[in-house]
Amino acid sequence: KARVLAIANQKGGVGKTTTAINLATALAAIQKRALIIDLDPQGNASTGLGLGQEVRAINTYHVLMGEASLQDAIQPTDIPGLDIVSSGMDLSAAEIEMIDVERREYALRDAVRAATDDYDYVLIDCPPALGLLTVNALVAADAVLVPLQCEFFALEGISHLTKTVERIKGRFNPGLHIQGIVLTMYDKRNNLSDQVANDVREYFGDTVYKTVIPRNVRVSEAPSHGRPVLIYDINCAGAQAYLHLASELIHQERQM
Amino acid sequence: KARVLAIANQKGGVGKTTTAINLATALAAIQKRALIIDLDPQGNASTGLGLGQEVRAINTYHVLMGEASLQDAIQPTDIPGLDIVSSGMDLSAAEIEMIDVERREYALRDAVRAATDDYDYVLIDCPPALGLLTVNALVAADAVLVPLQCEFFALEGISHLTKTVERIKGRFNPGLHIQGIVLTMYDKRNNLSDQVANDVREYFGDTVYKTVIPRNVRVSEAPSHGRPVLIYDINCAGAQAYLHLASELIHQERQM
Ligand SMILES: Nc1ncnc2c1ncn2[C@@H]1O[C@H](COP(=O)(O)OP(=O)(O)OP(=O)(O)O)[C@@H](O)[C@H]1O
Ligand SMILES: Nc1ncnc2c1ncn2[C@@H]1O[C@H](COP(=O)(O)OP(=O)(O)OP(=O)(O)O)[C@@H](O)[C@H]1O
Ligand SMILES: [Mg+2]
Ligand SMILES: [Mg+2]
Repeated sequence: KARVLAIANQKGGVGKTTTAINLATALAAIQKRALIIDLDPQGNASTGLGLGQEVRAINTYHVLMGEASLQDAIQPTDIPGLDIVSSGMDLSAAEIEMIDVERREYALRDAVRAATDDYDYVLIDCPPALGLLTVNALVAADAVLVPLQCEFFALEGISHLTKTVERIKGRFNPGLHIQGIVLTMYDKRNNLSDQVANDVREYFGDTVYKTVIPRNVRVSEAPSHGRPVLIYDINCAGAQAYLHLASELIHQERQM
Repeated sequence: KARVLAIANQKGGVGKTTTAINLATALAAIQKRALIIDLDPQGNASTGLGLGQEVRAINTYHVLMGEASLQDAIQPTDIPGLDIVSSGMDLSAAEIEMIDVERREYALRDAVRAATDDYDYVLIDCPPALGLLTVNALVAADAVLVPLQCEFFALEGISHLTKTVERIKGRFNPGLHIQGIVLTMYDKRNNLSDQVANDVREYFGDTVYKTVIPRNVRVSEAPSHGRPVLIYDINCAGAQAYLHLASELIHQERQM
């Protein structure tokens, strides 16, 4: 049975999509079968893996609405061992359309349960909000991975996220917990990065991964080529950090 | 009568809050009376202007719900000539609570109309989504200011935003238009910044402001001191760019 991880943080631009794409690619590179579910109407994870708009006809929107099974919506990426359920603009209508639906919080969980025997990992890329889409991801997930940008505003929002995880755990998904916080866009030339990193480690202790993702321009160039940075430039600091993160995650799960 | 501008872009982390805070401060510095409305449940604009949680008892949530007038919720900031309507976590409940309300798209517009004789500018800081909160801002606004980070993913989302603006213009607010796009976090050492800037100028022409906001660490340090970068370090490149942006905006409006 697959391990389902929600990559979530309501603060925008902290590296959720970049972490989903590159962690999934790193897991595939070490022979784990991985699936990414793009739950963000922006569809950045789909674009970052090279899927054009023309191949997104059946996507996460249809799965949430019950118009397609997860199997129908799954398609391969250029990365061996990594599949994706893409997303598009129609997904932004889902939140309003699902308001009156029975069991609206369980739509994704029910769909994911049906298909998880084929994968070792399912990573869900969440939008920058705590609305019904992210709630669906938190209900479907075994645990949450939180990318945290080393910036002041990003630190401020973390308590809002932990409260939401507790609320979902209490009402819908008793096993839910924050499995790890990964520091992103760390810039060693900038004191602020250090201050934020120290604050986060002091408050969250071992929940913070030792692996820190550095700010690295190759990481932000890769999506314009439709490739994960692991493929675009395996030797750059960003790609190496994501490989380390994957092995740290696997190691962590062996201890659980 | 005040000019009402929505600072909007559904892509996360592109500089909406930073632009709202510093443009408003720059306008106040040139003797314009300015009001910021924090419409993001993260409350970053409120924090960036030094408002603690304890003073946010009456906020944008109460205005949208009709429980307080805009006047009740307005409070001064440390910046002479700049007031704010703060926000807090309760605002994230507003989107779901407003679904069944009559005229749910007009809640902010009706409230803002009642108080705009006291200001020259009202800037609305939007959350990173195109849900009911951002729709309220677009219905209340005379025009939209779009911060656009010089990164690939940020470019991808712009057509989704322009379509949404057209939709709101057609159904709720016939005068709405994109007044300007401001390029943010421009890094001259990085080719990607140049490529994105060139693409945007080619596609949007004069709608893109000449003023470009550079990536500048002082900008990201300022919020941890509860101050706009214009106060934290007036001489830094980021602060100077926001002053230029304010004068470019004023000059643009004289031509309209
Ligand atoms: N380590 C890094 N170094 C440099 N740039 C990065 C890094 N990680 C992410 N980026 C860039 O920063 C921007 C934000 O990252 P990303 O889009 O992954 O964040 P997100 O949290 O998914 O955003 P959103 O909240 O909009 O979904 C992107 O342009 C991305 O390419
Ligand atoms: N010109 C700049 N140079 C350096 N850092 C910047 C600049 N502008 C913004 N930042 C930093 O980048 C991060 C994102 O900016 P900001 O929070 O203003 O974006 P946003 O679009 O409001 O995000 P959200 O989508 O979460 O509301 C913040 O940590 C901010 O301090
Ligand atoms: Mg994303
Ligand atoms: Mg913001």
